[in-house]
Amino acid sequence: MTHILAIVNQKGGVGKTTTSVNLGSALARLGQRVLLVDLDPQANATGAIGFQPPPQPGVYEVLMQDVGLDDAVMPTEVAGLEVLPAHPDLAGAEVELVPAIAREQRLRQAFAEQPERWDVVLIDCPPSLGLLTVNALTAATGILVPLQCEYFALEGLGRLLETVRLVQGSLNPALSLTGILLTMFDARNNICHQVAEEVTGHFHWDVFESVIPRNVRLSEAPSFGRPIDLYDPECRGAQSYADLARELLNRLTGA
Amino acid sequence: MTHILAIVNQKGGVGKTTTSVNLGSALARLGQRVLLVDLDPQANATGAIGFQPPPQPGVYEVLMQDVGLDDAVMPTEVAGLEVLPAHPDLAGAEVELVPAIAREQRLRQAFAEQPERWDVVLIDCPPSLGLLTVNALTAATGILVPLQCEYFALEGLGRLLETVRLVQGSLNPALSLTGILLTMFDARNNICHQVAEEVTGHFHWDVFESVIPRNVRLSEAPSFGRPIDLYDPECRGAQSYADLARELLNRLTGA
Ligand SMILES: Nc1ncnc2c1ncn2[C@@H]1O[C@H](COP(=O)(O)OP(=O)(O)OP(=O)(O)O)[C@@H](O)[C@H]1O
Ligand SMILES: Nc1ncnc2c1ncn2[C@@H]1O[C@H](COP(=O)(O)OP(=O)(O)OP(=O)(O)O)[C@@H](O)[C@H]1O
Ligand SMILES: [Mg+2]
Ligand SMILES: [Mg+2]
Repeated sequence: MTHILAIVNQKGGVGKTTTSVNLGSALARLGQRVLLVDLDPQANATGAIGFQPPPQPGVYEVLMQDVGLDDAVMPTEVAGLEVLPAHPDLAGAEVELVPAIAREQRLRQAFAEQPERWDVVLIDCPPSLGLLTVNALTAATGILVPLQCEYFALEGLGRLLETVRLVQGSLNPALSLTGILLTMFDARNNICHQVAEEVTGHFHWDVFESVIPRNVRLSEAPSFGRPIDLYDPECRGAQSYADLARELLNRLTGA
Repeated sequence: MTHILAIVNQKGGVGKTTTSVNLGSALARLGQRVLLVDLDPQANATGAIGFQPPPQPGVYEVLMQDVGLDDAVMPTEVAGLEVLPAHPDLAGAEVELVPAIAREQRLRQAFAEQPERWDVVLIDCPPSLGLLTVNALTAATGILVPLQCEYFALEGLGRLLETVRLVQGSLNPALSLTGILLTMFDARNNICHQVAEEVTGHFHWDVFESVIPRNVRLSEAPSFGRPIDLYDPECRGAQSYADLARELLNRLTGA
């Protein structure tokens, strides 16, 4: 059974890409076969895993030109981690998909070709609830919501879960909330504690126990094109993503 | 002459909303008649200036249903600062505008009704380069680019300026780069200094001298629905936006 997780939050800058890349790498280290899908025209995940400039064909060609996964997926420096890269052309898909038949199901149809090739697929979504994100939610078995411990981030959570309910109702009844991940947590900052309390009080066990601290090494690693466990394996950022990977596997296997 | 500035960067979480709200308030304190336009379906600027939940009609009705500015613009707690609020329904405009005639010019046409009502209009854009942002670039006389001093933020700058050139070429030849604003600057963080040096080396006088420091009070203020100069006028965040307001007025008046 392949677990396909959409890493999603329309609020910008909350740690979607940082989570996709580093959780992907940590899961591969635990022996999982992982595919990282970059579904953001910014192509940040593609650059952060070492592909600069972004290669083609990529996910745009898979969605819009019937290119097969085999022709677009690439290996990375991390054993067990492959990537389906993005390119800025992907921005065109948001508009080009509008009139297309079954426009929300393109990504799901692409994965259907290779149903058992990976154990876990992580889809890094753009900061919007447009057709690219809806494609991810339609293809996914679960969603992981990175949530920065800031006021604005809390505001948008309701609307995100509304969109998830809409997709569950019409396009993907099996979609479930895998978990909410608190990111950039700074223990010295009151707001972080307030937001964490409010979210845990409201969502209980849906919130991962693992919390990602604010850690400057995490923002340095992308400029070297390496995930944190290759860039600085001993830092708190790497440790927290390793913890998250273990906790996620427990959740997925029902342990 | 009304200066219409698009506060734009497709990278998420770089300080677009924080800049729109706090620069708007600081300009009003200097005696300018200011309109803050929230063009993001997240409606963060609307909430940050005190309108929670978001009122209707708002900018969606102005763009899509020919509601006049008079019927949507509202006064705020800050004398001289008015707001054209957003509501989550605005997310629909991104798709509904696709087949519309002169779809990029809706916002410009709305401002044409009241050409001299304000001295400065600030448009808070969503984290994408879709039709809402293109409407802002088509209506604007200048653009202000908040740039977080992080690796990913630098990556996207090229693509943003490419989109600006496209809009200049076909929709708005008078559009110019008013300035690049360094945000969330943390002097203890090497990356911040590196990004600042690289951007200043490349863009020279296009980079504002005023730099916005990372300051937790800026992230607290929105939860009270007040701009920083009402929430904590003595903090570094309020001072830095007051400096920026003065520097911007000098740039706009050619001083
Ligand atoms: N735990 C952390 N500690 C410090 N910096 C972080 C952390 N997580 C992410 N960052 C940095 O914060 C910025 C935003 O993170 P990231 O780009 O992963 O967010 P995103 O949600 O993918 O953004 P977008 O909405 O633009 O896709 C980046 O510069 C990143 O390097
Ligand atoms: N100088 C600063 N110091 C500390 N926190 C800041 C600063 N500027 C912004 N923030 C906080 O960082 C987060 C991102 O800022 P903001 O929401 O203004 O960015 P944005 O570019 O508008 O995001 P989006 O792309 O989602 O529209 C917010 O929680 C905000 O409160
Ligand atoms: Mg991202
Ligand atoms: Mg914003």
